[in-house]
Amino acid sequence: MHVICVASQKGGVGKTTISLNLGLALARAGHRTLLMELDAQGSLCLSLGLPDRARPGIAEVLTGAEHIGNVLLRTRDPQLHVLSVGRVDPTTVAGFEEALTRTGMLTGMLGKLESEFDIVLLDCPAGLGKVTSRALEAATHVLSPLQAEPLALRSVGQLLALVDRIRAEKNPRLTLIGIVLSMFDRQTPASLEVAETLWTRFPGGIILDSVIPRDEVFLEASLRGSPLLLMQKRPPPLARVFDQLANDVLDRLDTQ
Amino acid sequence: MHVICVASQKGGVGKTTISLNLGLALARAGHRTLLMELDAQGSLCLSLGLPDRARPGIAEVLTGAEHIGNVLLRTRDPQLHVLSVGRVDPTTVAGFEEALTRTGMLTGMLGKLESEFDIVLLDCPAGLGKVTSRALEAATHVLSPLQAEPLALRSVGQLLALVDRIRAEKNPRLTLIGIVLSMFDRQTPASLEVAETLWTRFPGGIILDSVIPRDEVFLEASLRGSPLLLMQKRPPPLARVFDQLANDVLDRLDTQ
Ligand SMILES: Nc1ncnc2c1ncn2[C@@H]1O[C@H](COP(=O)(O)OP(=O)(O)OP(=O)(O)O)[C@@H](O)[C@H]1O
Ligand SMILES: Nc1ncnc2c1ncn2[C@@H]1O[C@H](COP(=O)(O)OP(=O)(O)OP(=O)(O)O)[C@@H](O)[C@H]1O
Ligand SMILES: [Mg+2]
Ligand SMILES: [Mg+2]
Repeated sequence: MHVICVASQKGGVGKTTISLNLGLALARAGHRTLLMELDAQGSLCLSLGLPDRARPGIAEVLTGAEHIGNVLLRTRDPQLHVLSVGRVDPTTVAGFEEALTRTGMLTGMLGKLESEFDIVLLDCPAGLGKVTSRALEAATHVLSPLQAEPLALRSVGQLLALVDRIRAEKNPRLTLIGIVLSMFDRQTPASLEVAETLWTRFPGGIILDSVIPRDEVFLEASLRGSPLLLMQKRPPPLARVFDQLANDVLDRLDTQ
Repeated sequence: MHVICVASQKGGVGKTTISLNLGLALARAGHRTLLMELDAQGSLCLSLGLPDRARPGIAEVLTGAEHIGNVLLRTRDPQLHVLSVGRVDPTTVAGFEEALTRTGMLTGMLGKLESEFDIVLLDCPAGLGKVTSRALEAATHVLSPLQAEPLALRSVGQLLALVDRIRAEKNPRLTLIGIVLSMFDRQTPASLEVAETLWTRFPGGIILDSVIPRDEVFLEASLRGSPLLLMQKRPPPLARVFDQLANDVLDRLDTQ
C-alpha cells in the first residue's frame, strides 16, 4: 500500500482540492484508493457534499468509540473511499491534534488498512507542525502542491528540508513524488514569474508535468459539493488534468 | 495596549496580507503599531522584503538568546515595527510551536511591550490549533479574514465557536472586532454567492463594511517585497481600502 502525504507549509494552495480530484482519478484508473482527512477543518468532506460533521471518522477512532473498519465512507466511485476527520469540536482542535500525533497512532491506523487499499492520500492541514510531521513519518511518498504565487514559492523549500530530515531520522522509505504547480494563471505576470522561477530553480524531475490552472470551476464544484470529475455527464476538460496527474503520480509510484 | 489576533481556520485567506496593510494604515493614522509574526513560515517578513531568516525574532526570545527589546525591527514608517518569527529551522517547527505555546509565554512577551505600542497585530498560522488558541488567550480583540470562497465560509463558524469558548473559560475581555471579506471577486458567481450568504447569515455589525477585493496588485506587492501602501508615490486606489479598514477597526476599538 502506497501512502501519499499531500502537504504544504502555505495555506490555501489546493491540498484538499488536489487530494480529492487526484484520488478520484486514481480510483477511475482502477486503484483502490482512500482519502484520509487529517485536517480538523473538514473541507475534504465538505467538498464531497457530505453534511457538516455528520459522519464519525478519525476523531471517533482516536477515542475508541469506533473501529476504523466501520467509518470508511463509500463514494459514487466504488474504488474510492473516504475516512473523514470525524466530529471534531472546533473548540478542542488542539486536543484532537495532540491525540492524532501520539507516537505510533497514525502508523497504527494505516496498518489496519493495509490489505484493503492500494493507495491512501493523506490531506494535511497547512503548516509543518506536528500533524504534518507525523503524516510524513507514516507515509511512503509526499506530493506538495505549490500555488503559483510569490509567497508560496518561498515556503516550498522549507517543506523539502523537513522531508529530508524525516527521511534521515525517522522514515527512510519516504520518497518525494514531486511538486505540482497549482492555481497557475498565465494571464497574471506574478504567476508566470513564479512558474519560471520554479522550473529554473528545481532540478528536472522534481516538478511534475501536470499543472493545475486557476479556474472558477473549482469554486463552483465546492459550492455544489462534488469533485470536478463527477460534476457533469461530460466532465469539464479540466478533469483531464487530474487524469494526467494520476498518470504522473503512478509512473513515480511504479505501480503501472 | 490593544492586541488584535488576526486568525482563520482556513489557510491562504489573506491573514498576512491584511495584517501587513492594516498595520501600516493604523501606523499612518498615528497609532504606534507592532506586527507580530506568530507563523513559522515567515511570510510577513517576506512580504516586507526582509531577506529570508535574516533577522532574530520570537524564536530567539523563546530560547533566551535575545531580549524582546532588541529584536523589534523598524520599517519605513516610524510608527510601525515588526517582531519577526525569527530563525525557525523548518525541521523543528513543531518544537518552536511547543515553546511558543507554553503557558504564559505569549502573555509575558506582550506584557514587556505594554508601554511602547498602542496596537499589536498577531499574524497567526492557519488553523485552530495551539498557536491560535494561545494567541486568542493573550489578545484583547480578534479579526477574522474570510475569503469569499465556499470552503472558507464553513470554517468561519468554527473560529467563532473557539472565540466564544476562550472568552468564557480563559480570557473574558476577548472581543470580536468582526469578519472582513477578503479576495472578493464580483465577476465570479461563487464569490458573490459567498458574500450574499455571509451578509444574510451573520447579524449586523459582525461583518465589517470594508471589503478587500481580489486583485493582482497584491501578488506584485509580494514579489516586490513591499506592502501595498508603500508601493508607489501615489499608492494604488486599493490602498485606500486599508485606510477605511483601519477606521472600521479603530471605531470598534473605541480609540478614536
Ligand atoms: N486550481 C484552482 N483554481 C481556482 N480555485 C481553486 C483551485 N484549487 C483550489 N481552489 C480553491 O481555492 C481555495 C483553497 O483550496 P483548498 O482548500 O483545496 O486548499 P488547501 O491547501 O487545502 O487549503 P488549507 O490550507 O485551508 O487546507 C478553495 O476555495 C478552493 O475551492
Ligand atoms: N485581496 C487579494 N487579492 C489577490 N491576492 C491576494 C489578496 N490577498 C492576499 N493575496 C495573495 O493570496 C495569497 C494568500 O494570502 P496570505 O498569505 O496573506 O494569506 P494567509 O491567510 O496569511 O495564508 P496562510 O494560511 O498561508 O498564512 C498570497 O499569495 C497573497 O499574495
Ligand atoms: Mg485543505
Ligand atoms: Mg499567513
